[in-house]
Amino acid sequence: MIQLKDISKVYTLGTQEVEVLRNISLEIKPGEFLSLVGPSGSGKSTLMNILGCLDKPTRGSYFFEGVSVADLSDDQLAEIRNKKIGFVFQSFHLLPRINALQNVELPLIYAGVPRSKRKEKAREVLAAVDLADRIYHKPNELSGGQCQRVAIARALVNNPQIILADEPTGNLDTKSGNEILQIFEKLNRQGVTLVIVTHDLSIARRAHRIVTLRDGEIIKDEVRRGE
Amino acid sequence: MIQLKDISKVYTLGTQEVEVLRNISLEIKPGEFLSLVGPSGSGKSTLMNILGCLDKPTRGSYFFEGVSVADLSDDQLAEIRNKKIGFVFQSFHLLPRINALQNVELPLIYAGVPRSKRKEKAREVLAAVDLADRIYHKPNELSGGQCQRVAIARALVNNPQIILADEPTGNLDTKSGNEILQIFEKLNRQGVTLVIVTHDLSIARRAHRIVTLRDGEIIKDEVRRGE
Ligand SMILES: Nc1ncnc2c1ncn2[C@@H]1O[C@H](COP(=O)(O)OP(=O)(O)OP(=O)(O)O)[C@@H](O)[C@H]1O
Ligand SMILES: Nc1ncnc2c1ncn2[C@@H]1O[C@H](COP(=O)(O)OP(=O)(O)OP(=O)(O)O)[C@@H](O)[C@H]1O
Ligand SMILES: [Mg+2]
Ligand SMILES: [Mg+2]
Repeated sequence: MIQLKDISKVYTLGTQEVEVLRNISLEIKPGEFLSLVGPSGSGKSTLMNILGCLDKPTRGSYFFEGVSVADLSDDQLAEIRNKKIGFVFQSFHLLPRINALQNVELPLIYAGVPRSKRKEKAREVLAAVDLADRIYHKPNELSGGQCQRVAIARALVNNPQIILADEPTGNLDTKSGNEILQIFEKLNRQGVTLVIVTHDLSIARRAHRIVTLRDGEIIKDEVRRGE
Repeated sequence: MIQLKDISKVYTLGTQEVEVLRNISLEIKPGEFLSLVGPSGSGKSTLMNILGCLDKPTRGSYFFEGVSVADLSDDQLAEIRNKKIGFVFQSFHLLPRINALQNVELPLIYAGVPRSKRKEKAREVLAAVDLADRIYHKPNELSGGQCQRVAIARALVNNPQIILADEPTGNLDTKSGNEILQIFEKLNRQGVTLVIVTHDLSIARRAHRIVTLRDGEIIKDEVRRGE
């Protein structure tokens, strides 16, 4: 389903070049549960942004369901991002002037879902992440972990076939973090592909496969047996 | 040094009242190392904002070094926040249009420190959090964990006598998180008071005392012996 081949990403800051990803090759099959780990600054979010069609690599190819992403128009990319991929951002990216319910409804609005169905679905996923009593709060009226859960709910609301979650439990206590993992694992058992960036090794170990980054390169790609 | 007595915090959202802290009484002695834990939404950041003189309680009293904070002018509060308290925000609050070095210099500018001394001190703390090669990057050119470390450096740069750190390692891998804890612990051994909100129990257990919140109340306040 996902094939990255020799992906590199270079940023130019003034006169300096910052090489953030180098020769990344990675294949992710439908329904896999993969965790992506590595030190702070090693390139995990940059790789996730490329996987999520939010950023373009400097070199290399990305095939999504057999199609070369580099050849797609902006509209086609937006369609993939809205309908096929659920992205949980490390810094949430909630819209500050609308409340939790409205934030979660946004992907449904883009997908053309009728109003009453939207409200019902958005409420449902917010209840699933234990925020039923906070749906009218705006982001600045929510705790850090509550904002994180709104971002998670928003990523799930369109029933995506692949979930890319960038440190989805960093602001959650162990119990809430576990509840989120269980939601993800249940979706994975139903066939949803799951890629989770995490610094929490107890979460990383729940994946079937752990990919380790260091200084922009994959230094380890390990399938876990019998777990 | 710090005395909270019967502190309550109530938010009004439309016609609804949200009781976020209830009858919090807490005493923190100079040089203590306390961790503050509890479920997402339990009131930890709200309590930290009151401790950091960033927010006022709805009821109750706060004595900081024997002075009633409610009786201080805005200028006096700003002075305490700048000179005595180092605050690491859960969502960092870096200024987006200036780089890491300039963000870390800000408290030194407010404190009237001369330019060359400022630059030197800001570089020094950024090197201590392992960001020497990223000082000219702006926040959107930094990883999540790098932004977190800039926020930490900024909190330390004025040599505060009390550090309030709201989930300072949530975006850091184990090794970087440990390095940050060691910086905090070293300052604590030199007499700096340390209050850390964390969801990571391995970090919480390094404190001398663990205060547990649930639904806005302190349900446990435990000094740890022999550790
Ligand atoms: N401005 C506000 N108006 C209404 N409710 C608020 C406001 N700010 C915070 N809250 C509510 O106060 C409660 C406590 O928030 P707080 O940020 O202190 O929690 P926390 O313990 O830091 O959580 P986390 O671990 O998720 O960061 C939450 O339930 C939140 O929804
Ligand atoms: N726009 C940019 N310009 C220059 N350098 C950048 C830019 N964006 C990111 N970087 C650099 O790219 C590197 C990788 O960043 P990335 O956000 O992918 O790291 P990460 O592995 O997600 O880290 P963390 O665990 O801290 O979130 C970092 O060293 C960062 O400073
Ligand atoms: Mg990241
Ligand atoms: Mg908080």
